Amino acid sequence: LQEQHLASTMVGDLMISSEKVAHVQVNNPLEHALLVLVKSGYSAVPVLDSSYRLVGIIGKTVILNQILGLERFEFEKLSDMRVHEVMSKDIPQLTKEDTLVKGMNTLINYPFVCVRDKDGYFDGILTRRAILKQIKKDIYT
Amino acid sequence: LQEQHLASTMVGDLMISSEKVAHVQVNNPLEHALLVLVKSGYSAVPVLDSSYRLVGIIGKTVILNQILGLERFEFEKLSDMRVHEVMSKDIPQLTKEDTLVKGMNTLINYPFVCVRDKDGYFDGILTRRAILKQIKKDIYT
Ligand SMILES: Nc1ncnc2c1ncn2[C@@H]1O[C@@H]2COP(=O)(O)O[C@H]3[C@@H](O)[C@H](n4cnc5c(N)ncnc54)O[C@@H]3COP(=O)(O)O[C@H]2[C@H]1O
Ligand SMILES: Nc1ncnc2c1ncn2[C@@H]1O[C@@H]2COP(=O)(O)O[C@H]3[C@@H](O)[C@H](n4cnc5c(N)ncnc54)O[C@@H]3COP(=O)(O)O[C@H]2[C@H]1O
Repeated sequence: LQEQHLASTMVGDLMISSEKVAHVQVNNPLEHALLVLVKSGYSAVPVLDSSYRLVGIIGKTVILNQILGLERFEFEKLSDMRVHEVMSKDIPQLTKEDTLVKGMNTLINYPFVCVRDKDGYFDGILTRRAILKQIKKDIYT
Repeated sequence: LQEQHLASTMVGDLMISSEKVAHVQVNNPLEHALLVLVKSGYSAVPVLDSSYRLVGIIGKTVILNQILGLERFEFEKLSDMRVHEVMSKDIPQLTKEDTLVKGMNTLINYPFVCVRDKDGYFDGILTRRAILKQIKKDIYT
C-alpha cells in the first residue's frame, strides 16, 4: 500500500518550489556564500548560474574545510575563493515527474535533492522533512 | 501495516550506538567544537558532560552565528567562548524502549534525536537516514 502511494505521487507535488529555496550564485566569493548559509540557517544550499540553471550544491563543511589551516581557521581565504572552486557538482538530481519512490531512495543518502527540468533550469528541492511528513500522513489514513 | 511495524520496532534497534557518535564536551572552547564538526563532517553533534551524560547539542550554525560581527566573521571569539554558552539544551530525547512511531514523529522536525537512559546517560542517536532505510525495507518486504 505504501509503495503504491509513493509510486503514484510525483516529486513536483512535494518539493519546495525554487522561489522559496535559498541559493548562491556560481561566482560568489566564499565569504558571501558562508554569510548566506549562516543567515538562512541551512547547512547546504543549491548553486545556480546567472540563468538560474542548477550547477551544484555548497555547504558549510566544504567551505570551512577550505580554510582549515595547520594552526587555525584561515578566514581571510574566504574572500579570495569562489563558490565554483569548491562546490559539489556530482549531485543526484530529480525531475518534477519522478515518483516519490525514486525520491525516497535518493533521500536515504542526501538530506535534500535538487529538482530541475530537461534544460537544467532549477525547479526546487525535495527534502527529507517533506517525505517523512508524507509517509506519516499515509500511515494514518 | 506500516504503522504496526514501526510501532513494534524500538529506537534501540535502529540507533547509532554512543561509541560511534562524534560528540563534544560541555566545557570545550568553541574553536575545538568547530574543529570536531569540520573534521567529522557533521553539521551538529551531541554535547556530553564528563560523566557522559547528555546535556545538549551543538552545530556549526550556532557557532558561526556567535562570531558573525558587523563587518566580518570574528574568528578570534572562538577561543574565548565555551560550548555550554551556546549549545541547545531544549532538545527532544528518546529512550531505547521508545517505538519508531515516536522516533519518526520527532525526526520530521530534527535530522537526529538523542537517546538517553533514565539517569540521563547518553545511549546513542536515531537518524533520519536510519528510519528512511527501515521504511524502504518495510515497503519492499
Ligand atoms: N529555518 C528552519 N525552520 C524550521 N526547520 C528548519 C529550519 N532550518 C532547518 N530546519 C530543520 O533542520 C533540518 C536540517 O536542515 P539543514 O539546513 O541541515 O538541511 C536542509 C538544507 O540543506 C536544505 N533546505 C531545506 N529547506 C531549504 C530552503 N528553503 N532553501 C535552501 N535549502 C533548504 O535541505 C536540507 C533538509 O531540510 P529538511 O527540511 O528536511 O530538514 C531541516 C528541518 O527539519
Ligand atoms: N561521514 C558521512 N558518511 C556518509 N554520509 C554522511 C556522512 N556525513 C553526513 N552524511 C549524510 O548527510 C546527512 C546529513 O548529515 P548532517 O551532518 O547534516 O546531520 C547528521 C549529524 O548531525 C548527525 N549524525 C549522524 N551520524 C553521526 C555520528 N556518527 N556522530 C555524530 N553525529 C551524527 O545526525 C544527522 C543526520 O544524519 P543522517 O545519517 O540521517 O544524514 C546524513 C547522511 O545521510
